[in-house]
Amino acid sequence: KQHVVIVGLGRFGTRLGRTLYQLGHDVMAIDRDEERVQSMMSEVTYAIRGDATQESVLREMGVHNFDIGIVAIGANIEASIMVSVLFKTMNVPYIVARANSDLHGNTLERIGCDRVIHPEEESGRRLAYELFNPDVEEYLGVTSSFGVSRLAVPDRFANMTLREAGFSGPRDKYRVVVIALRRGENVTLIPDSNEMMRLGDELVIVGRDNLVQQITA
Amino acid sequence: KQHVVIVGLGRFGTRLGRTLYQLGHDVMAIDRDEERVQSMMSEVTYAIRGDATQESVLREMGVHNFDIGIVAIGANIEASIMVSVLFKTMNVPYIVARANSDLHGNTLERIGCDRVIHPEEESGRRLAYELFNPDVEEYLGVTSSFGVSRLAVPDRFANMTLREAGFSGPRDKYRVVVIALRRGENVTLIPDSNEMMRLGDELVIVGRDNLVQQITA
Ligand SMILES: Nc1ncnc2c1ncn2[C@@H]1O[C@H](COP(=O)(O)OP(=O)(O)OP(=O)(O)O)[C@@H](O)[C@H]1O
Ligand SMILES: Nc1ncnc2c1ncn2[C@@H]1O[C@H](COP(=O)(O)OP(=O)(O)OP(=O)(O)O)[C@@H](O)[C@H]1O
Repeated sequence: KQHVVIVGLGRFGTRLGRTLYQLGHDVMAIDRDEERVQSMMSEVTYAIRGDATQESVLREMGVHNFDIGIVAIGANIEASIMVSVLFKTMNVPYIVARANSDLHGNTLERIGCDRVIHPEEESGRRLAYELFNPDVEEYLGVTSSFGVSRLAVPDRFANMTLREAGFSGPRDKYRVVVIALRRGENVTLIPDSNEMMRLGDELVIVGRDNLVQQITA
Repeated sequence: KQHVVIVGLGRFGTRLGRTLYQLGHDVMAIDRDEERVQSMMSEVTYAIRGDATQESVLREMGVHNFDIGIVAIGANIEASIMVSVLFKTMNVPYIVARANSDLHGNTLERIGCDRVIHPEEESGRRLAYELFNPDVEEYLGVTSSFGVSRLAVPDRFANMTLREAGFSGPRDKYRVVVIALRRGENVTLIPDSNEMMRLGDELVIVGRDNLVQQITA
């Protein structure tokens, strides 16, 4: 369980805060906009109104005691940089900042942020891989041509076993491997080739992207 | 090989277009800003200056002949909606649009977009899972507590076999499974437990998130 402080309740900071809290972490959110603070009250551990560019404000909230600091201010580059520097001077052990441009990101790295996020670029890149194969719901790249894809069981595979559908065993290094079969909240890892697929199931597959494409085509 | 038309060369549209082109697809990019069009000229198949809310402009560029249409306009909600409706009336088979808010996204879905992207929310959610385990470079969710994680081989596992490091065989459904070991561009699927890990290698692991956390802790 980590103690995370998030500055900035735009779309990125808000979703990040909610998800972290749902995952069981302790989340304190700071924003200077009263409305945004109010709507986060029930979604995180603490939501506090304040100007995060004021060191006294951060110190009063005990920011120096947190494990992770997130600077989720986007458009206001100056504030983003100031808060990042304050986190650094207050010795927050791990700092993540969201960048609005390459130069902004470069600056945040030089300040000493441990990780810089470019939400738009990352989404654009990820979508490119998912479009490559529109049936793929989500994709994790391993190399430039090899990845893990999560997809819904294609209609034509309903009520077929993995073997009948053409999936070979797990030791074949050149074809795709079904690493998981999900049915609701139930997940079978490295399912047996006799496992039957039902409509509504999800498959998690690893292999060359062009081979995965043949499955969904 | 898909034929993709992208309207809007912000950060999302630009990265999407470049990546699709690098993946071998045919990409036409349209933006009304001359500078942005110019800088994309060498990065996609065609980059054209124009106002995409004009049907005549889209028709002249043959938009009705494309496989996938992407509306990558963010801030200008009216233009985003107008272009989406034009894609729909021109029978573009698969339409993706980027949304700036939940209401914007809702509207795009009602218009008939096949997929709506919320880059900031998706990045925030993904980061929450990756922070759960800062050593995880990338994460793909399977259920709310189960996922696929890509991580660098921890220092303490360098020059150990998978078995020595404590990874059990692939048929154990309750523990993590190493589904791939990457060394440079070389990927071994479902590696043998005798496989030795070297510093610089990457592991792709599937399992309960809290178990994956124990590996990197
Ligand atoms: N000095 C500050 N102290 C506290 N909060 C701040 C400060 N400056 C900006 N913020 C807050 O940061 C939040 C996010 O910033 P902003 O809306 O500019 O980014 P954004 O790029 O639009 O965010 P997103 O893309 O995630 O929606 C806003 O809610 C704003 O009130
Ligand atoms: N009617 C239009 N025709 C063509 N291009 C347009 C039109 N309206 C806006 N654009 C272009 O869309 C692009 C992206 O829009 P905008 O910059 O508002 O979105 P954004 O949310 O800032 O993008 P990102 O977050 O991806 O950086 C801009 O380059 C802009 O010139």
